[in-house]
Parts: sequence; structure tokens; C-alpha cells
Amino acid sequence: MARIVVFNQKGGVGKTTTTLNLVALLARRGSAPLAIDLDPQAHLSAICGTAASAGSDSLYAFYQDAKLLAELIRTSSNGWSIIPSHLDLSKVDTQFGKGPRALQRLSTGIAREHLNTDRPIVMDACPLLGVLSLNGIFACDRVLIPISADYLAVNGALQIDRTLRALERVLEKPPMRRFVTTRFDARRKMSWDIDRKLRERFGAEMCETRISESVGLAESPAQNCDVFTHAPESRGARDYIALLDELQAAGFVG
Amino acid sequence: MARIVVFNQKGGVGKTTTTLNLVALLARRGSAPLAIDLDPQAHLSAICGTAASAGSDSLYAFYQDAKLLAELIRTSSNGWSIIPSHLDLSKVDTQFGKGPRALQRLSTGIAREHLNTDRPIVMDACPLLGVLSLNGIFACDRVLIPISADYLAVNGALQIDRTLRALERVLEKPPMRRFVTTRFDARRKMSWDIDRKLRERFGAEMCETRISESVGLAESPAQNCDVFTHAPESRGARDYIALLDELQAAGFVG
Ligand SMILES: Nc1ncnc2c1ncn2[C@@H]1O[C@H](COP(=O)(O)OP(=O)(O)OP(=O)(O)O)[C@@H](O)[C@H]1O
Ligand SMILES: Nc1ncnc2c1ncn2[C@@H]1O[C@H](COP(=O)(O)OP(=O)(O)OP(=O)(O)O)[C@@H](O)[C@H]1O
Ligand SMILES: [Mg+2]
Ligand SMILES: [Mg+2]
Repeated sequence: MARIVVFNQKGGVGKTTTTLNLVALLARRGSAPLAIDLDPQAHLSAICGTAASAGSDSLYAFYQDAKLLAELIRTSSNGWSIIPSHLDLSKVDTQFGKGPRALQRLSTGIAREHLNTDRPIVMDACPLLGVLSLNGIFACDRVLIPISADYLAVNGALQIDRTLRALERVLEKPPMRRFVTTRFDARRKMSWDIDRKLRERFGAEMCETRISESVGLAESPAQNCDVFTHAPESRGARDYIALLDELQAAGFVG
Repeated sequence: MARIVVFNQKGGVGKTTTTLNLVALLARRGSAPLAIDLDPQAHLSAICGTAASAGSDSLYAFYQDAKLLAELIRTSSNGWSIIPSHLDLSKVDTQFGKGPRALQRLSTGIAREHLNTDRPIVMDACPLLGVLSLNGIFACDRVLIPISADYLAVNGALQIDRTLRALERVLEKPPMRRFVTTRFDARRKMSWDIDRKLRERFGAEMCETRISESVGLAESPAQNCDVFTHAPESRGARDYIALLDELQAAGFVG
């Protein structure tokens, strides 16, 4: 099954929003996904009502070799499975960052514990290409890159392209990539300008679907739920449905 | 003179946008500010046309003990001074992060070279509480915390409050703090809800001025300039003028 990491080192582009809503939709379609929160700020964990009260109840315990990944799986407020994060994870870079296997630890854990055999995995990364995000990239076979429709985010997209190309040499099998425009506002000339630039640059790797700026998407985290529960008729809900349809048709996810 | 760090570990809340426009306005008001780009992604440096082509032309060279801060000062496309960043700075955490003086290096450098004697300094931080951002916090006497008017950013604000309180014990003199709401959209109930929550929580430390969602602010980086050059009549320009007026009246900056 697919192992997707949602990554962009630019901050605030919709990584958590995308992870939350794709996992929720995969769950509604019956594929029992597993989410993994790789961001020490644990926004996804907090939205799901599974914020770990201590590092020992979070992914951090796996890096300390204290627990198996399977022991850390919690059930979110929306009913699907998640391995939560905790602020302690920000120590991973300095505590566990060196060493030959440091970047493959998550990949090895997922394989050893057969966590991906009959369920897709979606990982939410923090806005830094550090040890945790690299663990996500080494553990995945798909990278989904949200790019908000603004100029500063375009810089970030070009940087990621360079980063992933450089990593392809060390990854056994380079992951399939998809870029998706988020926070697209059709009333702004800037949104169209950026979307066009991205399509010229990334071609077929660019999703046809654009995620619109939609208040339902920004509000659902406060209700501890996804957009399909909070605002099922919203533009945001329809766009994420169209995105998953497109990703499934492309074989990006089952 | 004031030494301000613009920080929030939540991504995409308007740190770079705030640094760019406050520095531009301080320059227009004749105080010849110095900007320092502490983000390895170097967004501020790129906007100013001073993106360093190599680590040796950026703040990274200062951490390598290869150059003085004063040797790294460049003139931005808008005419004010900036010490640019470079992707190599992301190595600072693992290369220079340990050691007793690691967090005070920038502070010591600014003091030794008298960079702050007759000009304010404004530092743009990356969305991570790592060695670079801590260098900014130890070097500053003011912390300006942008918080975008959305729920996920509120989580971040509470985390910062805890972080700064914990740091106060090790800082010689705790910095003066101000929080400012950004990307405020008066048509959204959520914006008012969040702004009220922040005022209840942070009281007098919360700026009266709110920075509105304004396309002029999002567009100016593509023109390599600040909002006062690109869209002087825009809502964004007026809001940052009001913000600087308020900060100057409060003695936060000269
Ligand atoms: N399409 C959208 N429409 C409206 N608001 C959105 C949309 N996508 C994201 N947002 C809002 O923008 C803010 C940033 O999104 P989010 O936190 O998901 O980004 P991120 O990339 O995960 O940020 P970080 O870099 O801090 O991890 C959030 O508050 C979210 O609610
Ligand atoms: N008030 C505003 N109105 C409209 N757009 C804004 C506003 N403030 C910021 N933006 C846009 O939102 C995006 C995020 O802002 P910015 O990059 O300044 O945030 P940041 O906190 O510096 O992000 P990072 O965490 O990646 O450093 C930018 O593309 C910017 O143009
Ligand atoms: Mg996130
Ligand atoms: Mg920034």
C-alpha cells in the first residue's frame, strides 16, 4: 500500500490541512489509513484529540527504542488511527541524528512491524528538512507537496525539487511526486499567475485539482475534526474529494 | 537602540512579511535599520535581491568564524542594510549547536562590533526553535510574534508563551514582547473569534493594530520590494504604518 509523506519546508502551506483531510477521506472510503505526525508541534495530533501528554506516549518513544510503532497507535476523534507527536521529538535531530541508520529508522520500523501491509500511511512533516522529515522521505514511496498560491511558497517549491533530486541518488527507489496548489483564490490574479508557473515547471507532476481558499478548511481544526464532518458542502470539502479521486486514478494511492 | 526578533515557530504566519515591511518603514523614517535573515531558506534575502550565492557570503560565515558581521552587510534593492542568509545555515544546529556560548554568538557579535549603537536591528526567524532562532532570542531585547488569524496558529502562540517564560530564567534581561494578529479578515467570524481569544490571553502585550489580509502584502515579494513601494494605498501598507506607530509610541522601537 502507499506510504505518503506530505512535505514542504515552507511554513504554512497546508501540509497539516492536507494530511488531515486526505486521511479522513481515505477512512471514509474504507481503507483504514494510519496517520503519523512527524511535526514536534503536533498540530495534527491536537486536532485529532490525541495530543500525547508525554514524549513516552508519542513517536519519540520509538526513537528512544522504548516502544514499537504499533504500541503508539491511537484512535483519533474521527475514528482513524494515528501515531501522535510530542514536543520532545524536536530533540531527535541532536540526540539521534548522527549514525548510519539514523535516516532509515522509521522506514525499518514500518517494514519490520508490517504496518503498511493492508493500509495506506500518510505522514505530516514539519517545515524543516531535518532528521524527522528525512525519516519520512526515506520511509515513503510517494511525496505530496502542497504549495500555497503565493510567491514566497514558489521559492520553497523550487528548493524541494532540488532537494528531492539530490536525495534520489541515495534512495533505493525514488518516490513518486505530486505537487498540489493550495489556498487558491480565483479572484486574485496572483493565484492564476503562480498556478501557471507551477504547471510550466512541474508539468505532469502537478495535480489538476487546486485546493481553494475555503473558510471551512480553516475552521474544522477548532472543532477537532476534518472538513467532511465540519463543512461537508464547502468548497474545501469538494476540492479534497476531487484531489483524492485524482490521486487514486493516477495510482498514487489505492 | 532596539534589537527585535520576529519569531513564531508556527509556519506561514507572516514573520518575513512583517520583518520586510517594518524594516522598510523604519528606513523610510530615517532610522537606517539593519535586517538579519536567520532563516536558512533566505526568503527575506531573496526578496531584497541579496540572496547569497554561497555560505561564505552569508551569516553562515560568521558562525564559521570566517567573517565579521560587518563584512556581511549588503544593501537591499530598497536601499537598507541586510545580512543575508543561505541554505548552509541549516547546518548551524549540528555543527555549532553544542558548547556553552553557542546561543550567545550572535549577541556577542552584535555587541563587539557595535552594530546596534545607532540603528535598530530586526531579525527574521525560521519556523523552528533551534540554535539560530535561539541566537536571535538571546541577541534581542524585543520579541515580535505574528499570529495569523487561524486556529492552528493559536496553538503556536500558546507554545511560544511557554517557551519564552522558560527562557526568561536564562536571559539576562527578559525581552519586551508584543503579539500581533496577521492575515485578519473582517468578513470571517473566525478572525474575530481568534483575535478576541488572543486579547483575553495576552492582554496589554497584544498590539491594538491588526494586519489585514491584503493582496498587496502577498504580491510585493514578487516585485522584490516592500508593500510601500508596490502598493502604497493598500490596506496592508496602512496597517503596517499603524503597527509601527503603535510600537514607537509604546517604546518598543525608537
Ligand atoms: N485551502 C485553505 N483554505 C483556507 N485556509 C487554509 C487552507 N489550507 C490551509 N489553511 C489554513 O492555513 C493555515 C496553515 O495551514 P497548515 O497549518 O495546514 O499549514 P502547514 O504547512 O501544515 O503549516 P506548518 O508549516 O506550520 O506545519 C492553517 O491555519 C489552515 O487552517
Ligand atoms: N496580511 C497578509 N495578507 C496577505 N498575505 C499575507 C499576509 N501576511 C502574509 N501573507 C502571505 O502569506 C504567506 C506566508 O507569509 P510569510 O512567508 O511572511 O510567513 P512566515 O511566517 O515568514 O513563513 P515561514 O514560517 O515559512 O518563515 C506569504 O506568501 C505572504 O505573502
Ligand atoms: Mg503543519
Ligand atoms: Mg519566513
